[in-house]
Amino acid sequence: MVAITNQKGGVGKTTTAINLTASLAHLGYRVLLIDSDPQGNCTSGFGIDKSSLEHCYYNALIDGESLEPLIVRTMIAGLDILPSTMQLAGAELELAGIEQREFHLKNLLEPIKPWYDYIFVDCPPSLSLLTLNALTAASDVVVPVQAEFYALEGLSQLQVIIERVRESLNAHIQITGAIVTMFDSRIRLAVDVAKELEASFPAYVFASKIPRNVRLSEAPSYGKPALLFDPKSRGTTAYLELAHEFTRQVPLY
Amino acid sequence: MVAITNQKGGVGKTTTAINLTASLAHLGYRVLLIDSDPQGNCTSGFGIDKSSLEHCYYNALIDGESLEPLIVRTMIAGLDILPSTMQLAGAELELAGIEQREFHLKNLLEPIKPWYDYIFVDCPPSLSLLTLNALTAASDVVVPVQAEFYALEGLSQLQVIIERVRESLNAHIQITGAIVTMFDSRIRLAVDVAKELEASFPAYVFASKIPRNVRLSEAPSYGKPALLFDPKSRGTTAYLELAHEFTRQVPLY
Ligand SMILES: Nc1ncnc2c1ncn2[C@@H]1O[C@H](COP(=O)(O)OP(=O)(O)OP(=O)(O)O)[C@@H](O)[C@H]1O
Ligand SMILES: Nc1ncnc2c1ncn2[C@@H]1O[C@H](COP(=O)(O)OP(=O)(O)OP(=O)(O)O)[C@@H](O)[C@H]1O
Ligand SMILES: [Mg+2]
Ligand SMILES: [Mg+2]
Repeated sequence: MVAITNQKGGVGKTTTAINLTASLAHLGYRVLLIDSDPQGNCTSGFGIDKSSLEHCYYNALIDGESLEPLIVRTMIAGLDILPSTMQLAGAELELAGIEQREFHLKNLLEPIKPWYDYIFVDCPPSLSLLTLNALTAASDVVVPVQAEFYALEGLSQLQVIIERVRESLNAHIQITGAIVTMFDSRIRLAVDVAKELEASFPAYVFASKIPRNVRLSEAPSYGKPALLFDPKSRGTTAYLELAHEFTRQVPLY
Repeated sequence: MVAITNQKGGVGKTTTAINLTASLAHLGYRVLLIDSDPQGNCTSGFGIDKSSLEHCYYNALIDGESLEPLIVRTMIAGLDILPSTMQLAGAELELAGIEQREFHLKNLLEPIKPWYDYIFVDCPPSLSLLTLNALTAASDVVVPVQAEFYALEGLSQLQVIIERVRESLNAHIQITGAIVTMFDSRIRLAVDVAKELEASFPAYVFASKIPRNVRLSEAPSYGKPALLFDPKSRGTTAYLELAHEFTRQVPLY
């Protein structure tokens, strides 16, 4: 299981979650994407009407319902999604008082793991219990990093948290790599940040950088990943390249 | 007191907090900025070395220390800051179990209110207890909205939360206005989102839009607001205009 996380807001977690999973499914892998953000951006990014959902990830996490009936197919063959609604916002405080509060997602995933080659979780912009559930269940962590000053600042905090998770909750967790997002090589700050990341980040930095591309931000308003919205765009191509590189870094066993 | 909040990440909350407060101080107002985000981006945006801080907002919120000794002057005359470090990340779960957990900030502010014309709080990208403390203490709420699809989606959730705060925690809270940030009039999506916001947002939308301007994202790496980093930039001018408009919307009594 792969957690897509960075507590810095707006760095491209959801855009990476949607387009990387769509690209992997396009390459023939069976993929599940879990929307663990109360904003439900992955859910609306696939055109799912949240008001039509009676049950979602919240019901599995808090009420103990099994995941299977909650999973929805997307318009991309081979890619399923576990949607979320605003209801999930209540989960943070509700989980705080429950036994084994960090292990709920890990336990929920056990029965469905065999159905998928890769399972991804899109995390909210915080290091809270929803994110801790993803990190406790994850074998791999992918960190989108916007090519901006503040994005570098938060990375050391994230590494401290991941180290703590490894010591007390999940000995197998590892950082698979950082992905540079919204990269514009004409902007000096972006080039400097990317260089700094490659020089100082203690784990792998994916060679495929995701360029700033307006088609990536337009696609969700049509409820589709870029692959379907504009297959020839630079954003689509970049995420397909990233998908290839990802399968080399996280091979199937 | 003015809370700058939006649970959507990366919409320009911190950039607005730093540059709007700097502009108001430049116009002669006495201003305090409280960094209520564990990322501490406002703190580093003013060049403050977080590792040199022994005490910060966390110590007031959890240990009950008074705010006064924690407040630091910035390089802008008339503008003070209450800094934060990573320690604040622990406050979420620690506050969850304490009496009157939403009222801590409101009680801390009482003794220092007379010293300032305006007090602002920069919130993290979540609707958690740190944000609830700001909303409970606030008379006004300013909502930065990035001109992108996902940014509109979260606004209805934010309005629901503010309504709940008005009913149970703070009868005086009102939304002062939304601010369009990172606006590029050449991008159709941005123009559409700004129009949609003006048509559907139930409160005021500031006429001053903040353009996408790379100098705004470079300034924090020099530890200065744009006003000092590049006084003639479009970003600086836009925030000065916003400051004038803000004083008309939130006059001093
Ligand atoms: N490569 C890109 N080019 C252009 N726009 C992008 C790109 N990646 C993301 N965006 C846009 O930037 C905004 C932030 O991206 P996104 O919502 O994916 O980040 P996030 O990290 O998931 O945010 P949050 O912290 O709120 O969960 C969105 O409006 C998105 O459409
Ligand atoms: N008008 C602008 N033009 C160009 N870049 C901007 C502008 N406003 C903000 N930025 C940059 O965009 C990124 C996100 O902005 P910022 O950190 O202020 O958002 P935020 O809402 O405070 O994020 P978070 O949700 O993580 O607290 C930062 O790197 C910032 O420098
Ligand atoms: Mg997201
Ligand atoms: Mg911020």
